[in-house]
Amino acid sequence: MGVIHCVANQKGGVGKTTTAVSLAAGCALAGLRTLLVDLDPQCNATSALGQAPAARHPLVERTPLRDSVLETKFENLSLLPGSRSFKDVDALAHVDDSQSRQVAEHLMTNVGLFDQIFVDCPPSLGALTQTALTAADDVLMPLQCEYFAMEGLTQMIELIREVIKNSNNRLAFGHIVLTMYECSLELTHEVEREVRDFFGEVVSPTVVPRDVALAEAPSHGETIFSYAPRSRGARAYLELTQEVLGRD
Amino acid sequence: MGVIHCVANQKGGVGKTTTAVSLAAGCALAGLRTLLVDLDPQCNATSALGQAPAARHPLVERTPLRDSVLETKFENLSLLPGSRSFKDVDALAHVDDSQSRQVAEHLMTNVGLFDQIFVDCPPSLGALTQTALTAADDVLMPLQCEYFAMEGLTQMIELIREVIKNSNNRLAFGHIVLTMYECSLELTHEVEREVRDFFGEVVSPTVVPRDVALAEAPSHGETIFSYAPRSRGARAYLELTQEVLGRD
Ligand SMILES: Nc1ncnc2c1ncn2[C@@H]1O[C@H](COP(=O)(O)OP(=O)(O)OP(=O)(O)O)[C@@H](O)[C@H]1O
Ligand SMILES: Nc1ncnc2c1ncn2[C@@H]1O[C@H](COP(=O)(O)OP(=O)(O)OP(=O)(O)O)[C@@H](O)[C@H]1O
Ligand SMILES: [Mg+2]
Ligand SMILES: [Mg+2]
Repeated sequence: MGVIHCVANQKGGVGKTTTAVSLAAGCALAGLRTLLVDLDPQCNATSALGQAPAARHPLVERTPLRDSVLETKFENLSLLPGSRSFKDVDALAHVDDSQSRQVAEHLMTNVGLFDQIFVDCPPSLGALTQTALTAADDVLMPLQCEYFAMEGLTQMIELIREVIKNSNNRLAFGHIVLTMYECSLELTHEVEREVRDFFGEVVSPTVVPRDVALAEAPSHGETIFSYAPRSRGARAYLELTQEVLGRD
Repeated sequence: MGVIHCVANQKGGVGKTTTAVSLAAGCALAGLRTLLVDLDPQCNATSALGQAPAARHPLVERTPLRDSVLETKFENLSLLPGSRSFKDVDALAHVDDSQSRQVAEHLMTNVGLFDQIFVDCPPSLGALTQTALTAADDVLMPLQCEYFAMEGLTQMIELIREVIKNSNNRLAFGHIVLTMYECSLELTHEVEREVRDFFGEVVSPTVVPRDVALAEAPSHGETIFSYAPRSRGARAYLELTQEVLGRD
């Protein structure tokens, strides 16, 4: 039975999709059967792996997820595509607690074939993210070293505590991962100091530098490892993959 | 009766809040009575102007909005604060069409005192953004020159067309504004070419460069004009303010 990692943060544009795709690709390279689940109506994780969004979201269809999982051109890496269909997004976004647990169970039971599962979430704390948290074993929070990024974190932590209390007591705090890190900016160091003082061990020692290769890779349908294997972005995500696997 | 501008894009982290705050500040500097409405549960626009989120979201309270509007330290610039209260966010996010129109009317009737109104939206196409579109005269779409940013734009355009057809036929297309523009990156130029080819005149001639001063200003509770008036970010947003005012 695989480990389910939820990659979430309500702040937009902090590197959730880039982190989910890169870690999933890193695990696949390590020879582990890996699944990437796209829960974001933008379907960025789906297109990053060169696939098209599904007409209906597999989690709404109630057919065995196995039938909706797509193989990608990367060995050991499979994808449960997202859907842009507003009907489905709305349905998933308006589930109540008991339905959210049903969807989470649907996710957990059907994906027994994988060693590692990464769920990419939309930039919100609504039902889609809550469903992912309900199904997950740990949660990874990408965080940009900028002022606004700090603001929403406390709300996120509150929600995680609530999910642990009410619907998923095995959910563990994964790591806060500092992304788009620019050593030349004073702001980056200020925010890093504040985050490490406040959250301590929870903040991963590995930081992901700002590296344009990470922004270019998805436009070629490549992962950072197939697009620019010797880039700083690839090295950072390889390190992070080892850290995430080491924790299991 | 003031002009209501909705600043929206479902893609996260593209500069919606930075654009809404900077344009509102630009209009206030030009001597216009300006209101910034924070519809994002993250309340970034509220804290960028040095204020605290409201316990209950003013749009849910049904009291005259005039009573909830806060003065800021910036002359001519007022704020309708956001709220982090999940109950209110949930209530606003689950309104149906007719309620969304009621909230929009509540916004439109109560804000007669202002010349210019900017509404900062969350990174989603849900009810909060739809309510803002229903109340607005035009919509401004900040767009990062990156691959993922292009993806969600067609969905956004579809929603705008739907709002124009069903609930607000005076809504006009404002501009697509290219943000965090980095002339040194090939990716920036590639995306710009594609966007201008596809959207033509709708794309503003003014681009906002990546400028760390824009990320630093909110941590001091300042606008870009009070924090770094001679910065490239300030010049770009001054130009954009004149463009938005020129259009009315
Ligand atoms: N370390 C990095 N260096 C440079 N660019 C990056 C990095 N990480 C992500 N990006 C780029 O920044 C943008 C935002 O990243 P991404 O889309 O992964 O964030 P997100 O949190 O998933 O956004 P959303 O909130 O919209 O889901 C993308 O264009 C991506 O390619
Ligand atoms: N032109 C710019 N140059 C440098 N940094 C910028 C620029 N515009 C915005 N930023 C910074 O980038 C981050 C994202 O911007 P912002 O929060 O305004 O985007 P947003 O679209 O409102 O995000 P969300 O989707 O979470 O609401 C912020 O930390 C902001 O300070
Ligand atoms: Mg994403
Ligand atoms: Mg914002």
